[in-house]
Amino acid sequence: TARTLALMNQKGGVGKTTTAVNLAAGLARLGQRTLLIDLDPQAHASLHLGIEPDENQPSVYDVLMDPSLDPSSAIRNSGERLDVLAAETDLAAAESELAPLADRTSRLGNAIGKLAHHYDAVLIDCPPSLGLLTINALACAHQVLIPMQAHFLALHGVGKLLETVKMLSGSVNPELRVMGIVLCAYDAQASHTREVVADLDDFLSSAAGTGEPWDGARVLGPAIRRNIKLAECPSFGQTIFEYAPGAPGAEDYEALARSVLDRLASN
Amino acid sequence: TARTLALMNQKGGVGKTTTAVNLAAGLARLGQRTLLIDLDPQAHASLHLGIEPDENQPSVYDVLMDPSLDPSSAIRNSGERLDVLAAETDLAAAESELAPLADRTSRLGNAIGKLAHHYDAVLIDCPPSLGLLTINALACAHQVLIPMQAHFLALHGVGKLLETVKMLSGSVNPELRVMGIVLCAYDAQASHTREVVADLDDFLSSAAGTGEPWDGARVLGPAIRRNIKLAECPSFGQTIFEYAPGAPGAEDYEALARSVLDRLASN
Ligand SMILES: Nc1ncnc2c1ncn2[C@@H]1O[C@H](COP(=O)(O)OP(=O)(O)OP(=O)(O)O)[C@@H](O)[C@H]1O
Ligand SMILES: Nc1ncnc2c1ncn2[C@@H]1O[C@H](COP(=O)(O)OP(=O)(O)OP(=O)(O)O)[C@@H](O)[C@H]1O
Ligand SMILES: [Mg+2]
Ligand SMILES: [Mg+2]
Repeated sequence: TARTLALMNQKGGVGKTTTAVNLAAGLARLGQRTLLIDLDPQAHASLHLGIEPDENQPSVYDVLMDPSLDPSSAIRNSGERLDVLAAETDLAAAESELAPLADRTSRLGNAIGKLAHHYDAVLIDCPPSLGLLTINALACAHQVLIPMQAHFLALHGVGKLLETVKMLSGSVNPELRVMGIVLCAYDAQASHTREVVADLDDFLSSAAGTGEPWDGARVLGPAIRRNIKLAECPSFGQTIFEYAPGAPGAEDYEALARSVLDRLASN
Repeated sequence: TARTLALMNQKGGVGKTTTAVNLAAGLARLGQRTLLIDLDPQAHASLHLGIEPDENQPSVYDVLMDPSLDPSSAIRNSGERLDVLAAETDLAAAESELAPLADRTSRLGNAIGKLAHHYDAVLIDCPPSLGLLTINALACAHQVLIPMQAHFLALHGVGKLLETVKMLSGSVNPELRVMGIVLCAYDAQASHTREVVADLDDFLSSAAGTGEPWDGARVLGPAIRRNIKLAECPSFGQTIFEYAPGAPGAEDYEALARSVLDRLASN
């Protein structure tokens, strides 16, 4: 049955959506029946794939707020072996509406449970926060992938992120593991890049054998190089593979998809 | 007395801190006695200027939570004519602690009121949210500057941002105006850049004469080109002018400081 992967980082603008969309497309191209769930009220993953809001079709907000709704009614096809559970801006109301409910952290997991047999991989694009939507993703994911940029200041948010993962793995989701870090918009020329990556490698290797949820996590290869084509394709509603299949961005996300596929069934 | 400028955008990673720091430094170099207020619990502006957390000195959190505290006790000098009201990560508690208080939106303004006579310009680096900290900034600012990137998806957040500005100008801060938009990490080569900028220009010019808070706002020149030096200098605790004074980033922020100075006293 499907392995669920949460793409999360509370820091904004680091590459979660670009990675969720192009990694999902990359996995689909490798033969994986893939579902991409847009869990961000900004609805950028849905926009990125050219999905228009549609009042005649439920979206992820409706699925979360009405557990009796068949979640497959909210699924849209976006290409061969790639489906999307799309978001609309009404999702902005979800966190405050879910907050008083007893099953507020398990609504997403329950919906995925009804869909999982159709897919090999489920990817969740999280919003830039550690609120209830991201908690729903962490409560049901098998693994977490952390997109980030190799900048000096990026290191400062990682501790808090991992605390949240640890809290969830210590309570509602004991199986939760961090698969690794994806370096996005990577610039080998920047003076601090090598030091930041070395810091991340040191931190992760020192976790080996500790039993922490990031024990065994890696900085995944390859890093995704900064490539203008990746910033351009959302405005055409396309993945990098449709827009510029020969570009470095396509090469890197294809290789990342292989790395991820190797690790997807590890827990 | 000092003009107060809020650097705000609820979207993460768009260039607020890079702009707040280097614009403040640019204004200081033009002779303006400048105060930079770090209003983000991530404390990136403070880190950017090499300011270490110091348990022997109050920070912006203490100033907000204790109105009887003299705010100048929390000021640190960061260079000629550049002072900083630094943040520490304890600021993360401020929003929930301020929430029940009657004067929760005026605490920052009251503190600035006690300091304003020392300065010509006060710049506020806002967190990536429209929560109570950003509201405090909008409640007391004379003008708002919106850093953003000329990407297709960036247009989608602007509406919500302007709604919030309008709500504040319609209630607690009738003088509030949007000075304009600063284009950060600008890449003239990207296919969508020109269209995004044209969209922004159209939107702002159609506001002329409507009396909206962004009536008269412009996309400010120059755009700040993507320049690796701007991403490197935080790891050395320096502004671009200290780190790489000959770099395009220094050139662009110096020119932006002139544009901003021209408009600073317009309301
Ligand atoms: N490798 C890359 N090369 C060039 N541009 C990139 C790359 N990765 C991401 N970007 C651009 O950076 C911006 C932010 O990326 P993205 O939207 O994926 O981040 P995010 O973490 O999902 O943001 P948010 O926190 O708002 O959800 C986008 O304009 C995107 O096109
Ligand atoms: N013109 C530029 N050229 C190159 N890199 C830039 C430029 N402007 C900003 N950056 C880099 O982009 C990243 C995000 O910028 P910054 O921290 O200023 O954004 P922010 O809006 O303050 O983010 P947050 O929402 O987290 O507060 C940083 O690593 C910064 O160094
Ligand atoms: Mg996103
Ligand atoms: Mg910032």
